[in-house]
Amino acid sequence: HANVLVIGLGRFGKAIARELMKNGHEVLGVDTDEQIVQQMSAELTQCVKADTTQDAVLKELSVKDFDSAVVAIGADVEASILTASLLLQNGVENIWAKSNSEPHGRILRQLGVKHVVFPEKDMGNRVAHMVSGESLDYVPIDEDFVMVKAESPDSFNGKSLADLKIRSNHGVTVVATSKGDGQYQPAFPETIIQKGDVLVVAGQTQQVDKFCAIG
Amino acid sequence: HANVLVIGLGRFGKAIARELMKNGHEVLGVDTDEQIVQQMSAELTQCVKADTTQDAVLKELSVKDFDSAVVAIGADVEASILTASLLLQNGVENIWAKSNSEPHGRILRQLGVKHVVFPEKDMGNRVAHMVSGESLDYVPIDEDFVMVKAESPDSFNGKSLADLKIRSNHGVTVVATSKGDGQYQPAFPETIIQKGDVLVVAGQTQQVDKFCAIG
Ligand SMILES: Nc1ncnc2c1ncn2[C@@H]1O[C@H](COP(=O)(O)OP(=O)(O)OP(=O)(O)O)[C@@H](O)[C@H]1O
Ligand SMILES: Nc1ncnc2c1ncn2[C@@H]1O[C@H](COP(=O)(O)OP(=O)(O)OP(=O)(O)O)[C@@H](O)[C@H]1O
Repeated sequence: HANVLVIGLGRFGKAIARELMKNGHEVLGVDTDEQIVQQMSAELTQCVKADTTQDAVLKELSVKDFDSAVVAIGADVEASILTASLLLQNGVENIWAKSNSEPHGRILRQLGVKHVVFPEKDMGNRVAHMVSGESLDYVPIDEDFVMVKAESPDSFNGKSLADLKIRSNHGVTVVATSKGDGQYQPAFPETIIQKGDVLVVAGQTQQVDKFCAIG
Repeated sequence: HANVLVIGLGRFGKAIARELMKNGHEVLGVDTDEQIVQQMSAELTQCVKADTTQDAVLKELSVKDFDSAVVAIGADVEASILTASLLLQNGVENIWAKSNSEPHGRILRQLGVKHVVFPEKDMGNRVAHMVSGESLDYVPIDEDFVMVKAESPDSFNGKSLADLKIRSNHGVTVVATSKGDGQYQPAFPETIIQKGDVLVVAGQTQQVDKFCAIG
């Protein structure tokens, strides 16, 4: 199991720390806010109040001994950058840092942070496709490959996936289906599509967009 | 195309508004911060400075005429709840609201908001699986169905997906593969797996977790 240092316990940092604990990993949480530290003390392996922009603080926390570190400081961009810089100097290699903007993200990468994430931006892109009604969910896998949830077109009713030849006719893969109750089952060639079924479909972005636009 | 009202142009609201514009929809952005409104005016169909907790403001913006509305106000929970309540009273049905916490989300749902999202929490859960090294990416599709990116096990080298019988042996579906360059191709039975390939795999959570744990 992994031993992870999570600095900054805002909405994002808390979610990471809790999910790591749920999956059996060890987490040291750090925040400058006394109230947050008290709240999270009962949930994490350990939780301390400290300002991670001070080198002496990082040395005292023995940051080198962790498998990875997360810098989830948001609004205070200077604190985020100072903390990332000090972690790197103390020999922490596997760093994940939350970024507020393109320039912030660029600086973190230039420092040598391996993984820079834009949580609000990524979720904003995902939700935009749902708000516009294009699909029920939209998750880019890479620049040009995407997975979506979409209602099955009426022309599919009563037919099996094998009959519909979806891969050869539309160039996309049906990964799973659901009867609209939120429970997904893996898709098989003999799966019969009924009216109102929801399909999880993956493929190249252009082909998936065309598929979602069918009736 | 959709006509969407986006209230609150922080990191999340901006990302939604920009993605909607990119996909050819119309967006009216609203924020109380003059600087943000000026910055976004050039990018959105229209952008106005206004405080959406005032009913007269919403009537002036003719909110009823929009296909959907997004409430992306974060820190100010009272403003988020007041705005959602007024939108509902003005007859806006399709509302998406960002929530800061479980209690905030519960109040929004009790008011009648159809879609409540927790952007930082969802991304935090996703990133936690990457930080711990369990997988290269981890996207829950529902309570018990997940899609992950994982490095292919060494025992798969040189074999085709048909030979490996992954669905019958492991109960998961290989959706796409990549040579590690970030470009994903749809998976076919005759696809041959090489050392270092990355697989996009979907299936029930327990089976996918077991699959990721193979050598
Ligand atoms: N130097 C620091 N050392 C440790 N923690 C810090 C430091 N500076 C800020 N923090 C903490 O980081 C947390 C996240 O920062 P902040 O709330 O500014 O960002 P945010 O992007 O709004 O967060 P989120 O979106 O995750 O809620 C806060 O709880 C804050 O107390
Ligand atoms: N009553 C209001 N009407 C319109 N906009 C508002 C109102 N109250 C706050 N806002 C705006 O909402 C935006 C997002 O709010 P805030 O920055 O507090 O949340 P946040 O959760 O940190 O946002 P994000 O994570 O998306 O950056 C801000 O730009 C703010 O000016």
